Amino acid sequence: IDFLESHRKLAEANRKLLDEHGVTMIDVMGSVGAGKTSVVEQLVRGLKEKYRIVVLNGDLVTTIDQDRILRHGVEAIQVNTGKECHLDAALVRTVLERLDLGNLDLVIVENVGNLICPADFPLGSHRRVVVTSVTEGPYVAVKHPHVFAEMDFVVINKIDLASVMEVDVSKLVGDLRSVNPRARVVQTSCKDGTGIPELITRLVEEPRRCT
Amino acid sequence: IDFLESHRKLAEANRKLLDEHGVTMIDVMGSVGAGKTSVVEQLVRGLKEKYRIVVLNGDLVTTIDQDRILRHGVEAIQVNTGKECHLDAALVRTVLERLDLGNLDLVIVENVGNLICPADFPLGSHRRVVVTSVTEGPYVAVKHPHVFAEMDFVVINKIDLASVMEVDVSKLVGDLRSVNPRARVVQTSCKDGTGIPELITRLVEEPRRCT
Ligand SMILES: Nc1nc2c(ncn2[C@@H]2O[C@H](COP(=O)(O)OP(=O)(O)OP(=O)(O)O)[C@@H](O)[C@H]2O)c(=O)[nH]1
Ligand SMILES: Nc1nc2c(ncn2[C@@H]2O[C@H](COP(=O)(O)OP(=O)(O)OP(=O)(O)O)[C@@H](O)[C@H]2O)c(=O)[nH]1
Ligand SMILES: [Mg+2]
Ligand SMILES: [Mg+2]
Ligand SMILES: [Zn+2]
Ligand SMILES: [Zn+2]
Repeated sequence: IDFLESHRKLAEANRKLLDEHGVTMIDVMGSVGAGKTSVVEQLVRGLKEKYRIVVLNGDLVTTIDQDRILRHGVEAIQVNTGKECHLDAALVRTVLERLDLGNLDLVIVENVGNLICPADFPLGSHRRVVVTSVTEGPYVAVKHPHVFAEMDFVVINKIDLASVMEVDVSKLVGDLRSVNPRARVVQTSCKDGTGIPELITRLVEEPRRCT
Repeated sequence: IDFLESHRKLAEANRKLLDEHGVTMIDVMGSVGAGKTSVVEQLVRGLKEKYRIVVLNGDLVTTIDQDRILRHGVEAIQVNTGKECHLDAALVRTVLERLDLGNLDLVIVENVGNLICPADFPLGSHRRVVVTSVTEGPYVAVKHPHVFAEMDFVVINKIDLASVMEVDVSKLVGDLRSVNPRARVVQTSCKDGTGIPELITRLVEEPRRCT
């Protein structure tokens, strides 16, 4: 059986389990240090009064990201892969089975810091988000078209640094639209909070209201 | 035969081919946008009068990085993997075999933008360098110990942004020394040229003088 096909089946099974309990899962991907944890921190700050949330922090070996989420008084589980460069549906399944899904609204997964591999391993989430930062340079979208093509949302983070990096954000947005016309693009700064209310609305609140 | 073991054997064969012709090969790794191409640009600017150089630019699909090197009047070959998240020794071998190694001094390889996977796939280089940037945050070393443990050199790039990122570079250097006591650490800014003369001396000129 095709390797990627079997992973897709596992992802479908995860999605089914989540839907049975009315739980929404969001997969947050992005390169090392793009701002995944910072974005998730901003999301839980804005949503924890209204939704019951668990965060899954994917990484190789540390618990640093889990600790950052726990400080917000939100449950966070560290999901370490050792050396594997991406989370996969089977690993996420083992965590989902330990959760009290009947008493949860939202699972936010922070994937391993890697812009390439996680895109090939869907987890069964309702929404796939990639966080890219202006500090990665202006060509990220055209250099990773098959990655961005898979995404529902693209967060362009660290926009407070766009001018010092001399990155033309509108050109980057244009590139993103050509590799993925349907993806919603939100510009954020986790440093000053720019774009976070918009992200919360479009990524979490609007879709939930429709279901 | 073990998968990683067979790659190691291919790497050894590459190294042997290079040594037969007295060519030094340097493997430059690092996450998306860390500054690999910028560092290589700075290296070729400083070395092209003195050494016969070819650059191999690894990526998924574009020729953007090759074009940047060609603009310096240095030969550059684009080595695209399609979707594979790292260069490997077999792919690099096919390129080495097309080069006039007898008339070259230095091959610089820019690996695919990915901090995790390339570390597991040695290419047969004489020196393995990872470029990390302060914009990736303060925990890169402790989060990727097996990667940094493999390296001969670590370049901490974009140090001109250290204060706006509020990253304590000396703490990062300390973390690097604990995960890899033998690695040489050089701090650079490709924006203002800081650290580049030191990098050229320690990475290229000093080692060559000993052989
Ligand atoms: N200036 C600025 N810095 C930011 C912003 N967002 C995050 N950072 C900083 O960027 C660094 C990396 O942020 P993280 O949230 O740890 O990124 P990450 O993607 O979770 O990193 P890994 O999980 O290690 O791959 C940290 O030093 C953050 O403080 C932003 O919008 N602006
Ligand atoms: N401020 C600052 N920006 C830098 C520095 N070095 C590189 N940059 C910028 O960082 C961005 C990425 O640099 P690149 O050299 O393309 O990085 P890379 O590692 O080759 O990127 P990929 O090959 O796409 O993974 C570009 O916008 C560069 O101009 C530096 O020392 N300081
Ligand atoms: Mg993180
Ligand atoms: Mg590059
Ligand atoms: Zn991978
Ligand atoms: Zn990989």
